[in-house]
Amino acid sequence: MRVFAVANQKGGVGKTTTTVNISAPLAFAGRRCLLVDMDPHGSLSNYFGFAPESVGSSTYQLFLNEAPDPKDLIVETAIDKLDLMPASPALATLDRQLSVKEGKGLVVVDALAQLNKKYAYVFIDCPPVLGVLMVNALAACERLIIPVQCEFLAIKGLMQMVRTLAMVNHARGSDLPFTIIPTMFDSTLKTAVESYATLKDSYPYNLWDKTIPFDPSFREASERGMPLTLLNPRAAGAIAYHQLLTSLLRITYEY
Amino acid sequence: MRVFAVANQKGGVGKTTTTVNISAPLAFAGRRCLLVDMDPHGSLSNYFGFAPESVGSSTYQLFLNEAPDPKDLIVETAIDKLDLMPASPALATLDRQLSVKEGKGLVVVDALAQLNKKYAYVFIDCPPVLGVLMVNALAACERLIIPVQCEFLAIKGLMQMVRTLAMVNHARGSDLPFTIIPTMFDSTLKTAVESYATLKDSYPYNLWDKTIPFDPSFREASERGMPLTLLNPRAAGAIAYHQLLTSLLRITYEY
Ligand SMILES: Nc1ncnc2c1ncn2[C@@H]1O[C@H](COP(=O)(O)OP(=O)(O)OP(=O)(O)O)[C@@H](O)[C@H]1O
Ligand SMILES: Nc1ncnc2c1ncn2[C@@H]1O[C@H](COP(=O)(O)OP(=O)(O)OP(=O)(O)O)[C@@H](O)[C@H]1O
Ligand SMILES: [Mg+2]
Ligand SMILES: [Mg+2]
Repeated sequence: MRVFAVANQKGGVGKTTTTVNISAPLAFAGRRCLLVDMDPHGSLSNYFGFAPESVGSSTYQLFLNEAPDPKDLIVETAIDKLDLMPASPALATLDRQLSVKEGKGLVVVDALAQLNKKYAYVFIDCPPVLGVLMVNALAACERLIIPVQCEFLAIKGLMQMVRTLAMVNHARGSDLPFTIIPTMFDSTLKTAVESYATLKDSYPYNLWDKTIPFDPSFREASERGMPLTLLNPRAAGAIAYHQLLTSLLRITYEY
Repeated sequence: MRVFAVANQKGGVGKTTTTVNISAPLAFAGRRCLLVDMDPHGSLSNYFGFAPESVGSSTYQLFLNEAPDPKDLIVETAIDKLDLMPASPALATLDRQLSVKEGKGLVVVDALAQLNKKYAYVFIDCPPVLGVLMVNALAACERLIIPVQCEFLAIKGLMQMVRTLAMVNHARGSDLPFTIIPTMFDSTLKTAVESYATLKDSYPYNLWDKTIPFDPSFREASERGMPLTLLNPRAAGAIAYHQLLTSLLRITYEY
């Protein structure tokens, strides 16, 4: 079972869109995939028609002292072989409930260990904030995917995400590999081209060699609850995510 | 002193951009304004050149048991009469440190009371997550500004923000007025036009009567650390924020 987390403390950079569009082609190709929504705002759950405020069971329950079997928290999406553990707004209360002493940093690791035989791939969508939810996702994944917009503030904010990673690596005692993905790239904008050049200079070993273009059809896809990579595989954004998936699989299996 | 908070649990909808571009014209017109950065990721602080990871003092210190004088946490920006209380990454630890019993929901209210004579306007930029930081901002403001993108997931997510507000109103014992601002609006996209129509139907009394258009010059402005409303007042996005400010002042002073 290969586990990826998608995270960035900057909001609105394409975390949920990335999660949806790299998992869907794998499910379409017959691989069993699990999506884990760790964002209390639940965009990933909403995407597939599960309103966070009205889901019965959610990732929140993993953190209870008497946690249920993780299999019982999973629902099927409309896409064959693509299952989801939905989020609920209660996730936002976990930081306050869990003081650092309780060592609740490995809850997701333990839950996924129980699902090891059931899924080939797991993708964890994170909220745009550092806390117990993101820490759990970073502890559970083998590679972190960091979507980032090619603009000044997002790139400045990336430094914080990389520092957070350094903190987590220190606690883990090993280095978590990460891949930075330029998203919503509009090559006609001078600021985007300049920011992209800055990214290449600053993170030469962790930056994916292509970009995800700005493509309005992502919005149409989310309205229909369908991943763009399945709805319209020839759309520019869908082609780019297929290429990203190929790169990620190559890195995962070659090393 | 008039206090506004800018919040939405959805990330990347234009919270920081809105905070910058409605405060700058007021400072330019000679009114003393304070920006309070409550986002641990610190986009607002980065915008004005104060890197959150290296600021000396920040809004975090307000929450310490021996809190310093709020005046000592304020820095001047490059814009005359526009001051800033910067954020630091430590803000992300507050939820874990403060259990709900400690009643730390009025820290910002108390701090702003001490600044009452110094500033005419205060704008609080919030992180994209519900927690002690957002609760403090909602308690301290007289009106909440909710930027939202005109797309399916953002509008679905708005329901959660409005439910959060209902919870806070219950605790406050009074209704916090709020204004929803459609941001990054691209009238050539069918999904945007449809989503905008949904917004009008769902929130007829709280939706601003105009939209902030998608305008790439916001990115250039953030790269220069200058509010677009000052850098290029004739840009489409700047004109829209001037109009928004006029509407907000009218609502504030007429009622
Ligand atoms: N490549 C792209 N081109 C155009 N629009 C995009 C692209 N990627 C994402 N979007 C749109 O941008 C918005 C934000 O994307 P998304 O919700 O995936 O970001 P996020 O990082 O998950 O946000 P949050 O911080 O709230 O979790 C959505 O409306 C989405 O449809
Ligand atoms: N009207 C607009 N037109 C085009 N781009 C915009 C507009 N408003 C904001 N942006 C850009 O969109 C990105 C996100 O905006 P911003 O950082 O203000 O959102 P936010 O809600 O504060 O994000 P976060 O959830 O991370 O705090 C920035 O790159 C900004 O320059
Ligand atoms: Mg998301
Ligand atoms: Mg912001």
